[in-house]
Parts: sequence; structure tokens; C-alpha cells
Amino acid sequence: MATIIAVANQKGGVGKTDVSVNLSCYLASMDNRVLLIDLDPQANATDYLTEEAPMVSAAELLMDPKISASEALIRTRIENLDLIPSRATLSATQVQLAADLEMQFKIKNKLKGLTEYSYIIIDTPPSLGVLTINALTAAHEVLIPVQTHYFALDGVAHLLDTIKKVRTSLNPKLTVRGIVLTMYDKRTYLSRQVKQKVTTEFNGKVFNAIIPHNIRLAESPSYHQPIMVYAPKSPGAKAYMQLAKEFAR
Amino acid sequence: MATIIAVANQKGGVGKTDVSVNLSCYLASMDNRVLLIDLDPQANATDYLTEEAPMVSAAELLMDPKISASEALIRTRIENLDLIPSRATLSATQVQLAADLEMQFKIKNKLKGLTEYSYIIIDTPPSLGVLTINALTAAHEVLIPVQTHYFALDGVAHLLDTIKKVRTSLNPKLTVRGIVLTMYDKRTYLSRQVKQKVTTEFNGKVFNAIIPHNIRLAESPSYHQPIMVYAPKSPGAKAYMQLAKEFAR
Ligand SMILES: Nc1ncnc2c1ncn2[C@@H]1O[C@H](COP(=O)(O)OP(=O)(O)OP(=O)(O)O)[C@@H](O)[C@H]1O
Ligand SMILES: Nc1ncnc2c1ncn2[C@@H]1O[C@H](COP(=O)(O)OP(=O)(O)OP(=O)(O)O)[C@@H](O)[C@H]1O
Ligand SMILES: [Mg+2]
Ligand SMILES: [Mg+2]
Repeated sequence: MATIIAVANQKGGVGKTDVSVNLSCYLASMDNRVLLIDLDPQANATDYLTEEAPMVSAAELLMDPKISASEALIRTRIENLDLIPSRATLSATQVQLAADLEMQFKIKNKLKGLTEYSYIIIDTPPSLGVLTINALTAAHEVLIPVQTHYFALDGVAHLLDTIKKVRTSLNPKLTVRGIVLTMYDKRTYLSRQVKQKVTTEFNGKVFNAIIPHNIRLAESPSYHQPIMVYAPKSPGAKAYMQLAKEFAR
Repeated sequence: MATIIAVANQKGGVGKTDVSVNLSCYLASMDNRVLLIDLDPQANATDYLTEEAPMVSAAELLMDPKISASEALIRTRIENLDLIPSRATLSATQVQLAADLEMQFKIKNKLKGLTEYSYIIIDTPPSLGVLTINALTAAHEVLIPVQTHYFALDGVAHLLDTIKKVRTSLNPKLTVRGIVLTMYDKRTYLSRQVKQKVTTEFNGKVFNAIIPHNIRLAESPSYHQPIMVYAPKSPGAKAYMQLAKEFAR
């Protein structure tokens, strides 16, 4: 029975995709079968793991009742890691879905058949629209990447509010797995201050592993590689390995 | 007759808000009357310029036919700069609007009465949903902040595609004013490479002024101040002053 994890934060550019991809890789390297689902029309996560345009993507999975998750997923070059890719058509799907009475349950229903994975990780767009709601409705847990910049705290409060509503009306089992601090630059007072505030405010919910600001992480998608392949000895890679170990308890 | 500028890029965290606020301030300091409209439920731009919760916000302006732009705007502490603030209720408005047949024209219609401004600048959320479409439908020009990271180019291509569609079906006058490169870190090869690619691909459309990665810019919203007040001699401030001069031609 896979644990389904939504990686979410409506604030843009906080590392949702970086975390989704790199955490998935390290979990896969620890003998877990992992499925990464790219639920963002920007398809950034897809970019780390493949160079070709997908035949079937998350868009078709959401809209076409005849397509199963097994038909939409592809193997990646990373052992144990499969991907349901995204592409720009997911933008149009998002609009069509909004008119569907059962719109929040599309992903949840499609994931029911999948028993071979330990983890299903869903990358979401920077919004609380129908795609993110699908991820939150399907998930057991939410993982919240938080950039150590000023806007972090308000953003988390807003997201936790949304999670409460989803728990009340759509998914009573949904829990917050935790917050992972990202793009942390220990040389700057701002980063240290935000880290302090977040760990105080959400005591016990913040992972010890902190993802540092590391240019290797920004470079790796340009080679269509996750950090585990691109720069396995970099500070970014080590942080993700630590995160995966902490995550898998 | 105000020039209406939408600051847009569906990629998250690329500096839309940083550009919207700081460019507005420097244009205001050059004797232009400027109105900044925060059209993002995250209300980050509002955070730079006020500490109190607004009485009336962009949400009410969009939903309530009886409310005018003049009633929604507030003076800021910056001379010549007014603001239509946002707040979280704009999230709910976004959902309600999507069901409205005239949803794309709400902002455009409300801006018709405003003659006292030289510039009206609209900050948008990281999505191509109803709020961004409102901004693009109302605008004369689009300003596109682009972070010098790998995902920049695809993001711009997608946005230009959306702009074309808006021009075809909603706003024939819409033009792309230009691209402003943000968070530029000249010490990294990635930044220099992306700058190179963007300036080549969009020759003539990229501002000479480039906003450097400068921690002062990330700090300033935590003091509810734009960079012009917080750190007027910083590299970030100087870049925005240069951008404003280039922008105002
Ligand atoms: N720790 C890090 N150090 C350096 N660069 C990073 C780090 N994490 C992410 N990046 C880079 O910063 C940018 C934003 O990260 P990312 O795309 O993962 O955020 P996101 O939350 O998924 O964005 P969006 O809201 O658009 O989906 C990307 O160019 C990414 O490569
Ligand atoms: N040039 C810069 N140097 C350092 N920090 C910056 C710079 N520009 C923006 N920032 C910081 O980076 C973060 C993202 O910037 P910003 O919020 O302006 O992006 P955005 O595109 O508006 O994000 P969103 O997509 O969520 O609306 C913020 O914490 C901001 O303070
Ligand atoms: Mg992403
Ligand atoms: Mg913003």
C-alpha cells in the first residue's frame, strides 16, 4: 500500500519540484519502488527525468476515464523510479476539469489500482487550484517545501488552512508530514531568521535535513538529471540523501 | 491616459512581485503618478507597502460592481504611489469569477475611469488563471521578469503563447514591453548562460538593466519597505533605478 505524498506550497519557486524529484530519487535508491507524478502544466519535474515529449501524460490520466495510471507511467533511467509525466496540455485540462462535478477525485481514483509502489510523490503547481486540490485529495500526507525568505510563514499558514478544508470536506485522512526548509543560505541573517521562526512556529514538524542553496541543484535540470546523478557529492545531494533517510524513518 | 502594464510569468518565484513593487517606486520617484494593483491572493506586493489589513481590496473590486477603483485604492508612504491591495479573500474570488461570463474584463472595466496616473502596474500570481488573464486583458503591455535559471526559456515561450491568444480573442492592443532578467548571479556559469540564451532568443526585447541577486531585495519586504527606502544604495536599488529610467525611456 503506497504512501501518497503531495508536495505542495502555493508560493512560487520554493523548491517543490527540486524536492519532488530529488527526494524521489534517493528514496528509490534505498530499494523503494517510487512513482513520481508531475501534476504541473509547467512540466519542470518531467524535465529532470526525460528528454522526450511523453505519449501519454497526467493530462490524459485526469481527463480520459479509459486511461489507467499504469498506461500513463514511464520507467526513468533511475532504478526503481517511475514517472507520470506532464506537458503543457495539462493547462487546458485544468480549465476543463474545473467544470466537472467530481473534479477533485480524478487522481485519487486513478491511483487506486497501484500496489507495487512504496511511495507515490506528486509535484504540484504554485496555486491552490484544481490540480493541487487533486493531489491533496489523493494524498495521505503533505510535504511542504519552504524557502528561507520572508514570505515563507504567511504562505505556510494559508496552505495549512487549505489542508484543513480538504481534510474536512474531501480527505479526512490527510496529514501534514512535515516542512522541509529549502534554498537555505546560512551566511545570510534573513535565512537564519526565517529558519528560526519556522522551526519555532512548527516545532516538531520541520525536518532536520535542510536543503542548502547550492548552484549544482539549479544546474542539474539543464542536463535532464537529478542531483543524485549530476553531482552526487555536492552539498545539495548530501542534504537530499539525509532528507530521504529521515523521511523513510 | 495611463499605460497599463501586466507583470507576468506563470513560473513561480522569478521576481514578479519584486519587480512590480520596486519598478513602481522608482517610476513614482521620477514624478510619475503610479498605481500598483496587487492581483495575487498571496498579497506579497501589498506586504511591501502596508502593514494593515486593507478595508477594500482587489477582490471586492473584481466582484462588486458598485465598488470603483478609486474606492479600492490607498495612498502609500511613497510619494506618487497608490496601491490597490490584495488579501487572501482574492482566492475565493478567483473561484467565483471563473463562473462569470465576463470574467476576463473585470479589471479592464474598473480601470476605465482612472485618468490621473501615468502608469498602472499589475502584479499577478504564478498561473495563467482568471486573475492573470484579467491583467492581460486590461493591459497595454506585458513586462516579463525572468530568473536566470534553467526553466526560464520554456516558461517564457509558454507565456508568449498565452499572450498571443489573449491578443487574438480578448485584447488586440496587447504588446510585450520586454523581459527583465532577475536574480542574476554573474559568478555562476548557469546565470551567464541563461542570460546569454534569453538575450539571443529575444533580441531587442531584453532590458539592459539586470536585477542582480542581492540579499537586500529579499530582506526589504520583511520591513514592509521597498528597496528604495530600505537600502537605496544597494546593487538591487541601483538596478531598479536603472530599469525605471530605461522603462520610462
Ligand atoms: N536549493 C537550491 N539551490 C539552488 N537552486 C535551487 C534550489 N532549489 C531549487 N533551485 C532552483 O530554483 C528554481 C525554483 O525551484 P523549483 O522549480 O524547484 O521551485 P518550485 O516551487 O517547484 O517552483 P514553481 O512554484 O514554479 O513550481 C529552479 O530554477 C531550481 O532549479
Ligand atoms: N534579485 C533578488 N535577489 C534576492 N532575492 C530576491 C530577488 N528578487 C526577489 N527576491 C526574493 O525571492 C523570492 C521570490 O521573489 P518574488 O516573490 O518577487 O517572485 P514572484 O515571481 O513574485 O513569486 P510568485 O510566483 O510566488 O508570485 C522573494 O522572497 C523575494 O523577496
Ligand atoms: Mg515546480
Ligand atoms: Mg509574486
